[in-house]
Amino acid sequence: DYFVVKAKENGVSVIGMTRGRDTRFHHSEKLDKGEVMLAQFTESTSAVKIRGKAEVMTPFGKMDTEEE
Amino acid sequence: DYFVVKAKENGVSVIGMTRGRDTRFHHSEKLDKGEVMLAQFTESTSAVKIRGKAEVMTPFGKMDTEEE
Amino acid sequence: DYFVVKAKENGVSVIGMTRGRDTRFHHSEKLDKGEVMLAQFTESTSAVKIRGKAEVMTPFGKMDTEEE
Amino acid sequence: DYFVVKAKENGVSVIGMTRGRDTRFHHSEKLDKGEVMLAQFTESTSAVKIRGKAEVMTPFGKMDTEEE
Amino acid sequence: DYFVVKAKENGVSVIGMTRGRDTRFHHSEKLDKGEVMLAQFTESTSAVKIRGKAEVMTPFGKMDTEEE
Amino acid sequence: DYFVVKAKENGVSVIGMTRGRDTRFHHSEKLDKGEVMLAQFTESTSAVKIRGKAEVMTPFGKMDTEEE
Amino acid sequence: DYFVVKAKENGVSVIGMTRGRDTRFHHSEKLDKGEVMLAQFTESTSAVKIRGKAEVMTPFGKMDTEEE
Amino acid sequence: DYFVVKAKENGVSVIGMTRGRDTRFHHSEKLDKGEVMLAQFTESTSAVKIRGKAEVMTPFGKMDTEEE
Amino acid sequence: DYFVVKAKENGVSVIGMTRGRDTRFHHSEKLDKGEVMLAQFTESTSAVKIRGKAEVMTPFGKMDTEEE
Amino acid sequence: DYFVVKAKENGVSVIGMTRGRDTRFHHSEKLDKGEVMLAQFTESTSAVKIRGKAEVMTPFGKMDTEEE
Amino acid sequence: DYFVVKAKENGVSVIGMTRGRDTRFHHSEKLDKGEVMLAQFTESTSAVKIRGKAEVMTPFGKMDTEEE
Ligand SMILES: N[C@@H](Cc1c[nH]c2ccccc12)C(=O)O
Ligand SMILES: N[C@@H](Cc1c[nH]c2ccccc12)C(=O)O
Ligand SMILES: N[C@@H](Cc1c[nH]c2ccccc12)C(=O)O
Ligand SMILES: N[C@@H](Cc1c[nH]c2ccccc12)C(=O)O
Ligand SMILES: N[C@@H](Cc1c[nH]c2ccccc12)C(=O)O
Ligand SMILES: N[C@@H](Cc1c[nH]c2ccccc12)C(=O)O
Ligand SMILES: N[C@@H](Cc1c[nH]c2ccccc12)C(=O)O
Ligand SMILES: N[C@@H](Cc1c[nH]c2ccccc12)C(=O)O
Ligand SMILES: N[C@@H](Cc1c[nH]c2ccccc12)C(=O)O
Ligand SMILES: N[C@@H](Cc1c[nH]c2ccccc12)C(=O)O
Ligand SMILES: N[C@@H](Cc1c[nH]c2ccccc12)C(=O)O
Repeated sequence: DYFVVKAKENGVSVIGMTRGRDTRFHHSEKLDKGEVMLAQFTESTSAVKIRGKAEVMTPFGKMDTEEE
Repeated sequence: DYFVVKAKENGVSVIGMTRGRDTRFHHSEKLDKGEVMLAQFTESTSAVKIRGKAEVMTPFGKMDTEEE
Repeated sequence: DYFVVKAKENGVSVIGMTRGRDTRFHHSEKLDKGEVMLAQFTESTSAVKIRGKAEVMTPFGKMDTEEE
Repeated sequence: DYFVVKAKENGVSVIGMTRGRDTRFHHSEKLDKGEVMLAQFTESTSAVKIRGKAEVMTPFGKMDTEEE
Repeated sequence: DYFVVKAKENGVSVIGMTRGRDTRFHHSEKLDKGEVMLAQFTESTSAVKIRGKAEVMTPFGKMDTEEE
Repeated sequence: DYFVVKAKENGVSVIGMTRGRDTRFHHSEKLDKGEVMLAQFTESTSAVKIRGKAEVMTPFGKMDTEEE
Repeated sequence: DYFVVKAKENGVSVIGMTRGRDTRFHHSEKLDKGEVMLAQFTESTSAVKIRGKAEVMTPFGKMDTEEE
Repeated sequence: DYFVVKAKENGVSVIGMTRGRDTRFHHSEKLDKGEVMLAQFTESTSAVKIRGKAEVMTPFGKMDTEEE
Repeated sequence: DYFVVKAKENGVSVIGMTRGRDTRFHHSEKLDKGEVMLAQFTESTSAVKIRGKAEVMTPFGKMDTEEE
Repeated sequence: DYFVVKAKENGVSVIGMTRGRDTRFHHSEKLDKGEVMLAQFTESTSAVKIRGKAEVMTPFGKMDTEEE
Repeated sequence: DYFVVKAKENGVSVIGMTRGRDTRFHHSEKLDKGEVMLAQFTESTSAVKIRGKAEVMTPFGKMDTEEE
């Protein structure tokens, strides 16, 4: 289980949220325009939030954040 | 097993519900318009509720909340 | 194994039924129009009943409750 | 392994039959017209019988009870 | 592993045969016209016989008993 | 792993052969025309022989015995 | 893992060969024209030889013995 | 994991090679024209060589030995 | 789970990020134009960042970094 | 996991390379034109090299060595 | 998990990189033009780098190194 995020502008955040009873942000990775991040769900990360203009690729298809 | 939620307006809630005999809300993540959340089912979360205008991507296809 | 329910009217109920010899209702989640619930089968829930006008997405396809 | 039943009339019965050497009815869930039930095969249920006018969705396709 | 049987006439029998060295009938479920039975292979049932006019759905496709 | 046999004439035999070093017939199930048998490979049965006019459905496709 | 053999003439042999360091014939099943045999690979059988005119169905497709 | 070999001439050899550090021939099965052999990879056999004119069927497709 | 990166310019970085509570860079592999790297997710690497002009191939499809 | 090699000329080598920290040649199997070898990855073999004119079939498709 | 590399020129390197916290080159296999290497990810190898003009086949498709 992993997904792919490509930043379409500077300052895109890929935020990892903690697994377990408590849901907090444990890491926020800043991506510059054009950078790509591939990330898994893990022991530590069971949810992820993406802020800023980006393209997300998953097994269910592709999705653009921000856009209509 | 994970799914993807993209907020189409500010104030969208992705609400995690507890696993087990009891079903309560354990976390509500607020998404602003354009933000995307990828989330798994976990030891702690066996059901999720989405409030507000959003697009949901799952293995069974895509679904828009709110719309007809 | 999970499924997705989208309420097409207020007051839709997604009712969890107990696993085991006995089959009782253990939780009824009320959905307002446009709200979406994603729910798994679990240790506690081996059958689910949906009341009210809703759209259900499963691996076997989509189904509208209530409609002809 | 689960299946979906949508009642097309009032009084549809989804009957769970016991697993093991003995085959008896252990539960009969009544569905009103338009209600949908999603149910798994379980430790307790290895066969199911459906009485009344209903639509059944399984991995092998869709089937209408009662109809020609 | 399960299959689906829809009775096209009254008095259809879905007969469970015992698993193990010995092959005997352990249960015969009578279906009336229009009734549908979903049944698994189990610890107790490794073969099934269907008598009477019925439609059978399996992963390998659909089959009508009785008909040419 | 199971397969489906539909008898196209009376007196079709579905013969179970023993698993292990020795290969003997342990059971022969007689089917009348139109009857359908669904059968698994098991601890006791690792090969099956079909005599008489019948239709066989497997994951590899459908096959008519007897016919050219 | 199983395969299907349909005899297209009398006297077709389906020969089981032993698993392990040694490769010998442990069983030869004679099929008459039109008879069908379904057989698994097992603890005892890791290779099979087919003699005579027959049709073989496997996950890789269908094959006629003897023919060009 | 198994494959299928059909001899297109007499004297085709299906040669089993030993598993482990050492790679030797442990068995060579002679096939006459039209004969078919189905064989698994096993504890004893991790590579196979085919000599003579034959057709080979595998999950990756069909292949003719000898031919251009 | 692995992915493929092809550098479209000199100086492309494929950066491995640590698995666990802490997310740091543990390795940055420099690729020259035309070089290809195939990399898995591992005990040590649960996220990867790609800087510079490159082509990324994953199970979800192909993606060009940097480009619109 | 296995692959298929068909020699298109005499003297084709299928070379097994050792698994583990050290990568050495442990076996080189010579194939004459038209001969086919089916080989697995094993405890002893985690990489293979093919020299000479040959056709290689894998789950990812077919490939000709030597040719443009 | 394996992949296939075909050298399109002499001197192509297929470089194995160590698994674990440390990422170093543990083996570089030189391929001459036309030679093909099939290689797995292993206990010792969790990333691979390819230098020189080559064709790479993976489950995600085919890729030419070096070329635009
Ligand atoms: N801490 C939560 C994070 C989470 C996963 N999926 C969710 C869905 C909704 C809300 C929170 C979550 C958990 O591990 O379960
Ligand atoms: N606490 C419930 C939550 C739940 C999961 N699926 C459901 C379906 C209906 C109602 C509640 C639920 C459980 O773990 O089982
Ligand atoms: N308590 C039942 C609930 C159930 C599951 N599937 C069913 C089908 C029919 C009737 C009841 C059920 C069980 O766990 O088995
Ligand atoms: N008690 C039976 C119920 C059953 C399952 N599949 C069947 C098929 C036919 C008749 C009965 C059954 C069993 O667990 O095996
Ligand atoms: N008692 C037999 C029933 C059976 C299963 N498959 C069969 C095929 C043929 C004849 C009998 C059977 C067994 O468990 O093996
Ligand atoms: N007793 C044999 C039966 C068998 C299975 N597959 C076969 C193929 C050929 C001949 C016999 C068989 C075994 O278990 O292995
Ligand atoms: N005794 C051999 C039989 C066999 C299986 N596959 C083969 C391929 C070639 C030759 C012999 C065989 C074994 O178990 O391995
Ligand atoms: N003895 C070798 C046989 C082998 C399997 N695949 C190979 C590829 C190349 C050369 C030899 C082999 C082994 O088990 O690994
Ligand atoms: N250390 C993190 C790295 C990570 C994986 N996926 C992520 C998604 C977002 C942020 C960080 C991560 C972890 O193992 O979980
Ligand atoms: N000895 C190495 C062989 C190997 C496998 N895949 C590779 C890729 C590149 C270089 C060497 C290899 C190992 O088991 O890991
Ligand atoms: N030593 C690293 C090698 C590696 C695998 N995937 C990577 C991605 C990026 C950088 C390094 C790597 C590990 O086992 O994890």
